This record gives sequence, structure tokens and C-alpha cells, in this order.
Amino acid sequence: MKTLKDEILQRGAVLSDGVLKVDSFLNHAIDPNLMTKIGETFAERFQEEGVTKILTIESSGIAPALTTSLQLQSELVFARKRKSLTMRDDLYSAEVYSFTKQQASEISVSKEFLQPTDRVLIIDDFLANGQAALGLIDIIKQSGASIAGIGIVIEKTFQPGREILEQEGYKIESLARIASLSDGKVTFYTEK
Amino acid sequence: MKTLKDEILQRGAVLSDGVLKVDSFLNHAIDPNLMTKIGETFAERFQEEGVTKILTIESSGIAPALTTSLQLQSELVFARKRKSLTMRDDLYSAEVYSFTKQQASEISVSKEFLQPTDRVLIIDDFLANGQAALGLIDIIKQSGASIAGIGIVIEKTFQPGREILEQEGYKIESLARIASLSDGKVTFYTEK
Ligand SMILES: Nc1nc2c(ncn2[C@@H]2O[C@H](COP(=O)(O)OP(=O)(O)O)[C@@H](OP(=O)(O)OP(=O)(O)O)[C@H]2O)c(=O)[nH]1
Ligand SMILES: Nc1nc2c(ncn2[C@@H]2O[C@H](COP(=O)(O)OP(=O)(O)O)[C@@H](OP(=O)(O)OP(=O)(O)O)[C@H]2O)c(=O)[nH]1
Repeated sequence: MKTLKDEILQRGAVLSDGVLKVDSFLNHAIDPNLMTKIGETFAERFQEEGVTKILTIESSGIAPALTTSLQLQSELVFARKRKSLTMRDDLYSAEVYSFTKQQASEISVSKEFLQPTDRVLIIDDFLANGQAALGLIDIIKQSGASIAGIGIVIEKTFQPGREILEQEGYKIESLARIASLSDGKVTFYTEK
Repeated sequence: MKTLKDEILQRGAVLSDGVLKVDSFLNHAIDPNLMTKIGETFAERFQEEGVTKILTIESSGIAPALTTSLQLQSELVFARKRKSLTMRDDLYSAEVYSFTKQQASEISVSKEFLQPTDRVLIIDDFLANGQAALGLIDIIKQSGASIAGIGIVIEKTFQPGREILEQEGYKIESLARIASLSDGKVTFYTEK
């Protein structure tokens, strides 16, 4: 997605060989009009997939997931990383491992919000090690729903997440694919 | 906002005298079209206020804040409750006290995303004790920006937050105002 790639180059900051900072439009400040374009792009790419529901995870996944759900006119749910005040009922939960923190944490979705009849599109802001996406996939499988695909705003192609998800056979659409962040610059992956 | 009040009556659940569960459309599942109507309503009510930026707080504030920012064509930032991977730079922080947990926690916004020239509209999902709103106000004041007002989706008028914020002199727009949750039912506040 050219607009997104331009934004990354103009408004992103490479913090290290492994980390791209896009707080200015995605992870802290949010660019509303860019979120609309992201939603339109995901909707185009998944419009033939019969998506009934979008599943994302708090917090940075919510904005791109919302604009996508508006375009697809689908339902929307976000997985919680911590139980909220009202999350008492039966839950689907999954473990998500953090390589940085070297520890696992639990994410959850209330059972009432995922039905076996659902066809679920996963949307998230970053794809790195893929652990969050795998956790959401696990939750969808527990519910009996089917997976329409995975939409990622920014993929770091040099990390294992993309490969892991491809091997599982899912349709993955990443709006920006980054081959490298070394030497302080963003190098996009060019599909052959 | 009649549509919202109808949704609360049809899809909300009174968990106790103090807690209304609206996970089905606001706090876990999100109703995208309702979020759009909420955004249009907030935009109508604040369109004369010269809003340059919306400030909300993760996670449930993000969806209503995003749709409002789309209507007002303003910038958008969400305060963090925990430092994210990329939040290294100078921060404005404030303490937020939780009466339920009986402990304070810190919320933060990177300084680069609040300028003295900003005129900030605060948006949040619930107004109860008002501590989160007071924390956001504190942060805005630290930045030198001015406060355009406060937009709340659901206000529990029987809790102290509304009164506290009114005494501070802010323009507050709550789309649903709840006078009581006792006897397992929602009683809306009727303005005289
Ligand atoms: N800005 C930025 N973030 C990255 C990058 N790579 C991974 N992340 C984010 O970091 C968080 C993952 O960290 P960990 O759970 O510790 O996992 P990891 O060490 O195995 O990558 C996730 O944030 P999250 O759960 O999505 O947090 P939130 O923003 O939704 O609160 C993920 O999206 C990157 O290059 N840049
Ligand atoms: N569903 C529901 N939630 C309520 C109600 N009253 C307060 N809350 C939410 O509970 C959380 C506040 O809890 P505490 O910080 O422990 O504060 P408190 O005990 O002083 O109220 C906030 O969630 P938050 O920080 O906004 O969490 P998040 O949803 O954004 O993650 C607030 O919006 C209610 O009647 N119903």
C-alpha cells in the first residue's frame, strides 16, 4: 500500500535493527484518514472471503480493525490482554509468548462473541514473531469458527511470523512488508 | 442520544448497583455503525469548539474517539496505561486512582503529540469516578494546550465524576446519562 509505505518513510523512525517506531500515526497518535484508507484496502483484499467478524487485539489493532469492519460491514471484537471489569463469563483463552520479555501471557475473548458460524478476519498492526496472531487463531479454532485470513498493517518480513503463518496455510495480506531495518533505514520487501 | 439509550436497554446488562455491562457493543465487541453515529453526535456537539486534537485512553476510548476524529477531521492520540515498546521519549504523565483496586496507576502521553497550540477534546467510554478524565486533563494542562471539552459515551450520573468535572468548569457532553442501576435496571437521568 503505497500511501502507507510513504508514511512509514516520512513519519516512521528506525529505533534499532529490529524495531520501527510509528507512534506518530499508528501506535500512540493515530492518523484517522490513514486508518480509513487502511480499512478500505483490507476490505478490498478480503471482500470475497465472506467475512462475518473481525477479531483484533487491544490496543493498536482496534483502529485499523474498526475502519475495516466499517467497510466490510462486519462485526468486530478485540481480544483482551487483561480481564476487564465486566469479563466474568466463559472465555476462550490462549497463551502468547513474548520473546522480548521471555514470558507468556494470556489473551481472552468472551465465548458469546465468537460463534461456530462466524468467518473471522484477523487484523493487527504489526506482524513480527507471530505469537499474537497464533493466539488469536487458537481462540478462533476453540470457538469452531473458520478463519477468513489475516490482515497486517506492517509486517517485518525478516522476523519469523510471516513464514509461520504461511506454513499454516492462511491468506495473509500485509499492507507494508519490511525486509530490513538495519543501518537505520527501512528497506521494503519486493515481491518477485 | 436515543439510539445509544435503546442499545443500552436492549443489549446492556446490569451487573450490580454500580456496574453496567456493555461488552456487546462498546467494551469487548464493538458495534462499528453505532461508533459512527456516536462520532457524528460528538462532532455535532463540539463542532464550534475549534478542536484540533482528540485525546482518549486505551482501550475502550479508541473506537468512539476515532469516529469522532473522522467527523471533526482532527488529530487523535490515546494515553497509554503501560509504556509501549517504543515509548522512550519525554512523556507527560499523571496518576489515576482506582477506587475499586484502591491503588494509583500512571497514564502517559508522549510530549511530541500535545502542543501548546492544541485545543483538545477528551473522549472516553465511561464517566464514573472521573479519575481517568482528571488524569487526561492534568496531562493536557502540563502540555500548555487548552481543553475544548469532554465527550463521554455513558455517564453514571449517580457517581461523583460528572459533578467533579462540572465544578472544574468544563463543557461535558454525555450521550447517555444513567441516574441509577439499582433493582437490576437502567434508569436514565432526565434533564429538567
Ligand atoms: N512499534 C513497534 N511495535 C512492535 C514492533 N515489533 C513488535 N511490536 C509490538 O511489540 C509488542 C510485542 O511485544 P512482545 O509481546 O514483547 O513480543 P515479542 O518480543 O515476541 O515481539 C506488540 O505490541 P502490541 O501488543 O500490539 O501492543 P499495543 O500497541 O497494541 O498496546 C507488537 O505489536 C516494531 O517493530 N515496532
Ligand atoms: N463496563 C463498565 N465499565 C465501567 C463501569 N464503570 C467504570 N468502568 C470502567 O472500569 C474501569 C475503571 O476502573 P478503575 O480504574 O478500577 O476505577 P474505579 O474503581 O475508580 O471506577 C475503566 O475501564 P477502562 O480503563 O476504560 O478500561 P478499558 O475498557 O478501556 O480497557 C472504566 O471505564 C461500568 O459501569 N461498566
